[in-house]
Amino acid sequence: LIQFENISKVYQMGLELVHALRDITLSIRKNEYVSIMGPSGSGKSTLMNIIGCLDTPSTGKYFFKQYDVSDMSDNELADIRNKEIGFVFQTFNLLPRATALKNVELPLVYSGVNSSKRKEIAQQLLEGVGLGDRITHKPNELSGGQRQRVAVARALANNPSIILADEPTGNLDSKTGKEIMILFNKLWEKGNTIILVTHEEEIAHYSHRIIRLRDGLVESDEKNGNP
Amino acid sequence: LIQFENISKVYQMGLELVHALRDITLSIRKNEYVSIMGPSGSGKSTLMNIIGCLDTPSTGKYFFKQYDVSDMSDNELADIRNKEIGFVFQTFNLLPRATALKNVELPLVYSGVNSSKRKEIAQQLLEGVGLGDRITHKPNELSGGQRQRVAVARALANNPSIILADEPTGNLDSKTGKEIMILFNKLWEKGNTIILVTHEEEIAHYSHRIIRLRDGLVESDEKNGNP
Ligand SMILES: Nc1ncnc2c1ncn2[C@@H]1O[C@H](COP(=O)(O)OP(=O)(O)OP(=O)(O)O)[C@@H](O)[C@H]1O
Ligand SMILES: Nc1ncnc2c1ncn2[C@@H]1O[C@H](COP(=O)(O)OP(=O)(O)OP(=O)(O)O)[C@@H](O)[C@H]1O
Ligand SMILES: [Mg+2]
Ligand SMILES: [Mg+2]
Repeated sequence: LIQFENISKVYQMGLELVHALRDITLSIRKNEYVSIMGPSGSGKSTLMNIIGCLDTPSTGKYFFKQYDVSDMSDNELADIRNKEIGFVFQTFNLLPRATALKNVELPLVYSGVNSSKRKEIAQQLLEGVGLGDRITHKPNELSGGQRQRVAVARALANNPSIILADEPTGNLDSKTGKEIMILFNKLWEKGNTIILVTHEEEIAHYSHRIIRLRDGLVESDEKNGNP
Repeated sequence: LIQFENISKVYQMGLELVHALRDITLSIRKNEYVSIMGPSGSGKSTLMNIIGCLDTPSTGKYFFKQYDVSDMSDNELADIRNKEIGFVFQTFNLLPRATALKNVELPLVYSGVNSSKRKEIAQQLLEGVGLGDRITHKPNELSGGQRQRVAVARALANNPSIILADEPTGNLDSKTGKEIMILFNKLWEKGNTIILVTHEEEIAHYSHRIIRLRDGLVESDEKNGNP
């Protein structure tokens, strides 16, 4: 499903080069449940952004369902991002002037779902993350963990087959965090592919494979014996 | 040092009332090391914002060093916020167009420190959180955990005697998170007062007292036997 061959990502800062990813080769199959761990700054979000077609590598090849992503048009990439992939961002990226409901509706607007159906789907998703009584709140009228949960609900709006979640429980107490992980488990059981970035071992243990990054490289890539 | 008497905070949303804090009475003495825990949405950040003089309660009294905060002028409050309290925000609140260095310098600009001294202090603080090689990066050129650490460094710029940190390790791997906690420990040993919000029990166990909120009320307030 997802294949990286010698992927690197380098930023130029004046005279200095920052190697966010150095040389990543890995593949992820359909319906896998993978966690990505590693120190702060090791390249996890950069990796997720490339997988999610939000960023392009500096060198190397990315094959999505066996198609070379670098050959795809902007429209094809936009379609993948909107319909196939649900992305929970590490910093949420909610529209500040829209309500929780409108924020979750946004991917459904892009995929052409009619207004009353959109509201119904968005309402259900927000109830599913415990925010049924917060749908009219804007992001600055929500707690940090509530914003995080709106970001999770929005990622699921188009029923994507691949869920990319960058630290989805970082702002949640353990009980609320578990509720989100139970939700992801159910999505995985339905055949979806889940890729999580987390720095909490307890959260990584819901997954079946743990990839650890260090300094832009894969340090280890192992099955998780007891999910 | 900090005394709350029957503090409440209520938001009006159309016809609905949201009780972020319902009735909080507590006191925190100088050089205490307190953690505040509780479910997502239970009122932790709201409590911190009132302590930090960034928000006012709807009812109740807040005494800061025995002065009634509601009687203070805007200038007096600004002085407290700038010189006495260092605040690490749950969502960092960095200036997006300024470098890490300039972001950390900002409180020193307000307190009138000269330019070369500011740079030196800001540089040292960033090295102290492991970001010596990232001082010229802007927030969007930093990882989530790096932005969080810039927010920590900025909170310490004016050498405040009270540190309020709202989930300071939420985006950090455990090793980097421990480095921040060691830093806070050192600050506490120097006589400062530390108030942390966290949802991780391991982090709360660095403190000496754990206050747990639920639904805008104090559910429990206990000494931590083994910090
Ligand atoms: N401006 C506002 N208008 C309306 N409701 C608000 C506003 N700000 C916060 N709230 C509500 O007040 C409650 C408490 O929010 P607060 O941010 O203090 O929670 P928290 O304990 O910090 O949660 P988290 O762990 O998720 O960060 C939440 O239910 C939130 O929806
Ligand atoms: N636009 C950019 N310009 C320069 N350097 C960048 C840029 N974006 C990221 N970096 C650097 O690339 C490295 C990897 O960043 P990335 O966000 O992938 O880390 P991460 O593993 O997600 O970290 P965290 O756990 O803190 O979120 C970091 O050292 C960061 O400073
Ligand atoms: Mg990241
Ligand atoms: Mg909060």
